[in-house]
Amino acid sequence: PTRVIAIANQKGGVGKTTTAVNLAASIAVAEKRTLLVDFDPQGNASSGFGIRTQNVEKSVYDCLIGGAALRDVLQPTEIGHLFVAPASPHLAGAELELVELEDRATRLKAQIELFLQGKPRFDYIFIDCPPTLNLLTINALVAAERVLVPLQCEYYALEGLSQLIGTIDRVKATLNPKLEIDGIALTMYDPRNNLALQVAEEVKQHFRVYNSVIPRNVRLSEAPSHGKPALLYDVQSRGAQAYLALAREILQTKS
Amino acid sequence: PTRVIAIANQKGGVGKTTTAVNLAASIAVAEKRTLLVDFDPQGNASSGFGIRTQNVEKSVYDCLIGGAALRDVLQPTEIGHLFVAPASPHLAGAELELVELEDRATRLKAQIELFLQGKPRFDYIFIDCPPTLNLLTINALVAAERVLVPLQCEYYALEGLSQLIGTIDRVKATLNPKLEIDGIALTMYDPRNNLALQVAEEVKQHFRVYNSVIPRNVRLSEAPSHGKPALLYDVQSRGAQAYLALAREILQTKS
Ligand SMILES: Nc1ncnc2c1ncn2[C@@H]1O[C@H](COP(=O)(O)OP(=O)(O)OP(=O)(O)O)[C@@H](O)[C@H]1O
Ligand SMILES: Nc1ncnc2c1ncn2[C@@H]1O[C@H](COP(=O)(O)OP(=O)(O)OP(=O)(O)O)[C@@H](O)[C@H]1O
Ligand SMILES: [Mg+2]
Ligand SMILES: [Mg+2]
Repeated sequence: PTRVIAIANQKGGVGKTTTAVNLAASIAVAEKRTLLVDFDPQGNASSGFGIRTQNVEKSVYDCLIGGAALRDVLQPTEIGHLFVAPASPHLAGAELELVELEDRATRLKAQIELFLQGKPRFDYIFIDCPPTLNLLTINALVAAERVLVPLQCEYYALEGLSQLIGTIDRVKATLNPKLEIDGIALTMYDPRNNLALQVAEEVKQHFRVYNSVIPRNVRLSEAPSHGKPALLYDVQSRGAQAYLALAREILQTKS
Repeated sequence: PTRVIAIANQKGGVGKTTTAVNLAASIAVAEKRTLLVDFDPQGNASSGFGIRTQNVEKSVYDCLIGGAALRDVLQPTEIGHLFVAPASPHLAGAELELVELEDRATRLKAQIELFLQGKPRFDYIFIDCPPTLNLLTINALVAAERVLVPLQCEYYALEGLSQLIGTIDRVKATLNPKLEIDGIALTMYDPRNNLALQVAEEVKQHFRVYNSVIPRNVRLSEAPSHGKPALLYDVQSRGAQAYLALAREILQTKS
């Protein structure tokens, strides 16, 4: 079956998009057909592949509000098995448009179910979420079966984890009983930093933390300015290698 | 007159809260009576002063939705002239509660105008915004006269600047004609990083960029875990000194 994984954390700047872009790319190069849904009005996952969201004809906004099908909006990337459903700035207004609809929390889920009935079959769908716990993120948590939580090992990020877990538990209890946390990916990790060690230890006591830890690596922040994931920009870099290792770990998980 | 400054950028993790906490503290030690309004449901600015938002009796949420006055919710800090109006987790739901109200965009402005009529007079009010361009941030932009934009010198953060400027221009044209950008504060700046130099150069061509650049400094990320701003945690640190310099620059601006 297709694995649908939301990449979520309401704390800003923890590496959600960097993880979504580089993990999706790393999974796709392992010959798995992969869709990356950019569900953030900022459109960073789209521009991480060189897609200019201002000029996009059809986006996930049109699937959410306008009734277009995901298969109509997805675009190919430089990586054979990887496709992107781009964001658009209109997503910023989607929250207020969704709130009046009966099915406001299940619109993305309905779109993904439709997508899964079509051909060709996809192996993985990743959803990059915005830094809030609003209706966009709720839609992603309802549509997904697993949540991957990127976490920067800093105090504010650790503090936000309980709010995120609370929201995941509420979605699981009401709208999506099969939702589980797949794991926590430690990002921008610097082992020389005491605080990082403490946060990592604390988190490992309560959650599954992936063995592949993503180091702080400047090549990861340079790659998006070239519209490429790190494995196309500099595959030997520590950042690209870390995401390839994370992909291997994810691929080994039996769903 | 009291200066009301919103600290806003929808890009996550660029240093909004770190700037709000440390700038407010640095302004207050210059003997200016200062209020920091925590307008982010994450409540990081509150916890940056050791305030646990889950246990807070009254918060900015009660001012926005419940009709409490800001003077009823503000709490003192270890710094004489500095007070915090704490956030609460309920703020996460405020967006959907505000949307039905006629005055949904001007609730915070009304509260601040009421606050300014009371005694004692305050010199500065800073508003820490969440990482979105939702009704909470709109309320802050309507209530403020100036916007201070923390910017991490990275590709995604630069890309988001035009969306932020567009929103500021729209608020200025419709709801708050006196709104201006006060300046851009470069945060987590590492001059050895080429991308950072390029982004800084690009931004300086279009906006006022404060001379005081905030370096990446681990003491800034450690301080919140002690519930203190950096100038109480380690005043000699490069981070604390950079925010004291930024405060001097802001104090010199004639409003
Ligand atoms: N491992 C890393 N090493 C170095 N830089 C990184 C790393 N991961 C992310 N970055 C950079 O840090 C910044 C924040 O990362 P990113 O934008 O992916 O986070 P996010 O959680 O998606 O942010 P938002 O909350 O705004 O959606 C970006 O400029 C990115 O390029
Ligand atoms: N100059 C700095 N040097 C080192 N670390 C910093 C610096 N500024 C901020 N940080 C750390 O980086 C992280 C992001 O900063 P912060 O939370 O202030 O950003 P933000 O824009 O308020 O995030 P959000 O979008 O979630 O509200 C925090 O863990 C903070 O401690
Ligand atoms: Mg992102
Ligand atoms: Mg913040």
